[in-house]
Amino acid sequence: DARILALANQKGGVAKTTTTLNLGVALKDMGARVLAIDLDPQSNLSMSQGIDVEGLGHGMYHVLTGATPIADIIDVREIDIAPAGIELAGAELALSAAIGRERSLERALRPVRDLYDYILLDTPPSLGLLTINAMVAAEGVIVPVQCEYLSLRGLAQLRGTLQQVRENLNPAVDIVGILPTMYDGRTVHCREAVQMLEESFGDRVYRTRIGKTIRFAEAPVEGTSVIRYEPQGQAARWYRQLAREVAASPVGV
Amino acid sequence: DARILALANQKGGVAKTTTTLNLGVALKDMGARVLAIDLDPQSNLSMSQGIDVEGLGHGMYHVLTGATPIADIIDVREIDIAPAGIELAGAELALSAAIGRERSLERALRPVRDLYDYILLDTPPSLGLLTINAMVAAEGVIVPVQCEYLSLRGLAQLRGTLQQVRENLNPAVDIVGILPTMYDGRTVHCREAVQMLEESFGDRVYRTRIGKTIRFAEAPVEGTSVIRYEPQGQAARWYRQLAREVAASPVGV
Ligand SMILES: Nc1ncnc2c1ncn2[C@@H]1O[C@H](COP(=O)(O)OP(=O)(O)OP(=O)(O)O)[C@@H](O)[C@H]1O
Ligand SMILES: Nc1ncnc2c1ncn2[C@@H]1O[C@H](COP(=O)(O)OP(=O)(O)OP(=O)(O)O)[C@@H](O)[C@H]1O
Ligand SMILES: [Mg+2]
Ligand SMILES: [Mg+2]
Repeated sequence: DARILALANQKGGVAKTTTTLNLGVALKDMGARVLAIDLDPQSNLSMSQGIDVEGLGHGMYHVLTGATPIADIIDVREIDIAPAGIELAGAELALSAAIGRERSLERALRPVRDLYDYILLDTPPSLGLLTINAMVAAEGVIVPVQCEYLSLRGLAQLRGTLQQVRENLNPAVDIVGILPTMYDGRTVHCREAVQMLEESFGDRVYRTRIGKTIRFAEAPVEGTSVIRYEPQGQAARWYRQLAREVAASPVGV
Repeated sequence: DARILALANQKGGVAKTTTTLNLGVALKDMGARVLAIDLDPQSNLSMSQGIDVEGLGHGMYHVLTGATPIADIIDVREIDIAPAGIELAGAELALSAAIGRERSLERALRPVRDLYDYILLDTPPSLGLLTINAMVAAEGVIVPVQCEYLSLRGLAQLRGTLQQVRENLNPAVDIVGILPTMYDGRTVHCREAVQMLEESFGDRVYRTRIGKTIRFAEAPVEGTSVIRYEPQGQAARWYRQLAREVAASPVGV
């Protein structure tokens, strides 16, 4: 059965999509079978693999509303991708009145759970229904955190939402890892931010720190992960190191 | 009557909040009366001015649901701030069934429009009901755009949403300015991104480019704008230059 991990943080631009894709590819390179799901109406994960999101027939909107089985939309790229079309922006409203609206994704994943070793869920920068669906379907949440003050402030809200999901919908879900991203060890601000993370989350903070490099912005233009874009580069090394940590950590804390 | 400008871009982490605050302070330093409104449930604008968002009695949730007049929540900081408390996360659901739900903010601003020269609206990284309310209340939208590929891809969706708001709710609203942020002229990727912006938006792209500096992350820790944090610094200069451009540009394009 697959380990289902959600990449979540309502703070925008902290590398949720970048981590979903590159962690996925690095896990695949270790021999794992990996599916990544694009739950963000911005469709950045789908775009980052060169998928034409305007021309998609069916996407995650149709899966969540029960119109299409997820197997029908899976697109095999560097890893398997369940893409988001532009209709996904309408999912929160379409689902909000449905019975069991928070379990749509969990139901949709049942038929494919045993086909993969990892299923990674990319979420939008919000704590709305799409992210809640990811927290219900997943057993663990990886939280990318930019090493900056505003990013740290949002973690209390994220923990609060996870607590509510645990109490009402999925008793097993918890933060399994905190990933410092855009790390620049030369600045005091960044080093202090990581210290604060370690004080709050202890050994759930990955030893891997993802540094800054323009390669992360360049790779999506080519529709590839940084691992394919520059296999011997620093960015690829960081995500291979993360993949080893994720694979080694026990399921759940 | 105030010029009402929304800072919007559903892409996360592109400097919407940073621009709302620092443009606001720079406009104030030019002699304008400025109100900034926090419409993001993350409350980053409120936090960046040192406001205790957990301890707020009433915030923008209560204003949008009609419980409290906006004048009652205005907090005078470097500029006047209408803060967001943690309840704002529930606003989209609370408003979604209400009649005239897209006009809640427009209604709430009527009593204070003539007290200010500028009202700046900070929005969350989404195109949901809170951002729609901002687009209905505003006459212009300033779009901060990170000079990276994924950021550019989101602009088509933003324009689509604005088109729908124009056709159904507010015929006057349009993009009045595109602000290149986190600009690093040394990378080809960034220079090309700005070229693409200028090809699509022409002279609506501000001549001001906001570069990168750690000061932007440091200032919110102190609860101040970068303009107060380091008045003679580069970051303050960039936002003073932007304020001059915004003040000089005609209302609406
Ligand atoms: N380690 C890094 N160093 C430098 N740039 C990075 C890094 N990781 C991601 N980026 C770039 O920063 C931007 C934000 O990353 P990304 O889109 O993955 O974040 P996100 O959290 O998914 O954003 P959103 O909240 O909008 O979904 C992208 O343009 C990406 O290319
Ligand atoms: N020009 C800049 N150079 C470097 N860092 C910046 C710059 N502008 C903003 N930042 C930092 O980048 C992060 C994102 O900025 P900010 O929070 O203003 O973006 P946002 O678009 O409001 O994000 P969100 O989508 O989460 O609301 C913050 O930590 C901020 O301090
Ligand atoms: Mg993303
Ligand atoms: Mg913001």
